[in-house]
Amino acid sequence: MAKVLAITNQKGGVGKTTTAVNLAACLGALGRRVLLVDFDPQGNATSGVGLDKTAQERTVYHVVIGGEDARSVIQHTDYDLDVLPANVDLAGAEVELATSEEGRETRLKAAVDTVRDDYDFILIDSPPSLGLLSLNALTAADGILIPIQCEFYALEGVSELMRTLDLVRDGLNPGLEVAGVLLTMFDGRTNLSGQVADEVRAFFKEKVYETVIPRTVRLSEAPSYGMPIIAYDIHAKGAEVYAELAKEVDSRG
Amino acid sequence: MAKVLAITNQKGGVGKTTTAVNLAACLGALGRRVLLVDFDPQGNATSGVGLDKTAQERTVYHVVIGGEDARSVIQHTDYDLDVLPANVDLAGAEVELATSEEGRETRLKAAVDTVRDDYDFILIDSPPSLGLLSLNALTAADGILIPIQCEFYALEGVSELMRTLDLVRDGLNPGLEVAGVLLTMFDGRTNLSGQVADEVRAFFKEKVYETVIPRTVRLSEAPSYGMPIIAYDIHAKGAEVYAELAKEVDSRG
Ligand SMILES: Nc1ncnc2c1ncn2[C@@H]1O[C@H](COP(=O)(O)OP(=O)(O)OP(=O)(O)O)[C@@H](O)[C@H]1O
Ligand SMILES: Nc1ncnc2c1ncn2[C@@H]1O[C@H](COP(=O)(O)OP(=O)(O)OP(=O)(O)O)[C@@H](O)[C@H]1O
Ligand SMILES: [Mg+2]
Ligand SMILES: [Mg+2]
Repeated sequence: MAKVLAITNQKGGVGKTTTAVNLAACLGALGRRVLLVDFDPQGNATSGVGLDKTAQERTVYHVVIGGEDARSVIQHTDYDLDVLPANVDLAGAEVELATSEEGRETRLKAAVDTVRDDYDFILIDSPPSLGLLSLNALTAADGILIPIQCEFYALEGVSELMRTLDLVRDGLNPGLEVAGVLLTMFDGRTNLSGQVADEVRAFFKEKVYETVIPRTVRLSEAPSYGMPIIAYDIHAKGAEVYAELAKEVDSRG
Repeated sequence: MAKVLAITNQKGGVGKTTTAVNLAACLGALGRRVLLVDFDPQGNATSGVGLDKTAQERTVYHVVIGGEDARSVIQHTDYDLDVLPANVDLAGAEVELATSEEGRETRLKAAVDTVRDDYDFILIDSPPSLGLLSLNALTAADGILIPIQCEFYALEGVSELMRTLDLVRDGLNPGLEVAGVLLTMFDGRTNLSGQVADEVRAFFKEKVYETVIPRTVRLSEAPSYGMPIIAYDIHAKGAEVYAELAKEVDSRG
């Protein structure tokens, strides 16, 4: 029975995709069976694991809107993880879900539940918004993993995200918990990073992962080769910290 | 008669808000009359110029949904620019616009047109998506200013953005042009930045501004004080480059 984690934060560019791809690959390297669900029309997680998102004939769009079987759309990758790919077709789903009568927020959950027994972890990459796509991810998940960039604007959005969590818990998914909070793009040379980290730890306490992800060039280069960091450069700092994070996530169960 | 620019890119965290706030302040410092419209429910541009977004009783939401007069909601700031503030209320507008019969994409244009004669420049900060809020921004604008972070994932989204521009030109706003493309968070120490810059210049040619925005700590610190960079640290590199950009934008007319 898989643990389903939604990697969600409406603030843009905080490291959602980078965390989804690299945590998935590192959990796979630990021997866990892992599915990465790309639920962002940008399709960055899809290309981050080496697939050509424009060449995909069937994607998660066809599963949540077209009713296709998730297993028939899921693909194996070269990196100890399977992927349910996305591309720009998914942008259409937001409009179609908004105007449908029922099940607007539960389509992804229905799809994910059909493959839960095939995996140990299912990670869902969310778009930078709190619209219907992110609500589907939060409804399908057991827990939310919140990446927070160590910058001011990223801190501002946290209270709105927590309000949304409460709404989802009140109705769609009462069991949803905060699986963990991940500090990303930490730059030890700046005061700002330290101040943001302190505020995040004061607010989220033990929910904050011990592992902190520093800003490193290798992490931003890896996606241009379609590779997770452990495949791109196993000796890079980014590979070390995401491997550490995978151990923490795995042990929290 | 103001020039209206939408600062738009669906990729998250590429520097839309940072550009909107700092370009607005620098155009103001040149003596231009400037209005900054925050059209992102995150409200980062609003707090970036020192307003408490949670304390705003009336925002751009009340103008586009409530039919209030834009002039009565616009506020002066301490920094040679006026602002039409936003906060999380605006998230409700996306749903309300989606289910309304007509004028879904033209509400912001109608509001902006009422104040065009009061300003020389109107800059609209967009959210990280290509939904109804961004479509409203593109419909209200004369031109789009596209910030592109010098990273791989940011490059991936450009073709989707151009497709959306073509759609908007075909119907809602035939006169919409690409006012300019701005390279942001350029890090001269990495090959990646240079490669992305080369690709962007090859694609957009003379549309790319001469001014390139480097990644600097001061630029990311300024918003935590609610100040544009020229007020936070006039001697910072970030202040110099955004002042240069203002001159380029002003001369393109
Ligand atoms: N620790 C890091 N060090 C350096 N660069 C990073 C790091 N994490 C992410 N990046 C880069 O920063 C940019 C933003 O990260 P990413 O795209 O993963 O964020 P996101 O939250 O998924 O963005 P979006 O909101 O658009 O979905 C990307 O170009 C990525 O390669
Ligand atoms: N040139 C720069 N140097 C350093 N930091 C920067 C620079 N430009 C922006 N930043 C910081 O990077 C983060 C992302 O920038 P910003 O919020 O302006 O992007 P955005 O495109 O508006 O994001 P969103 O997609 O969430 O609206 C912010 O924390 C900001 O302070
Ligand atoms: Mg992403
Ligand atoms: Mg922004």
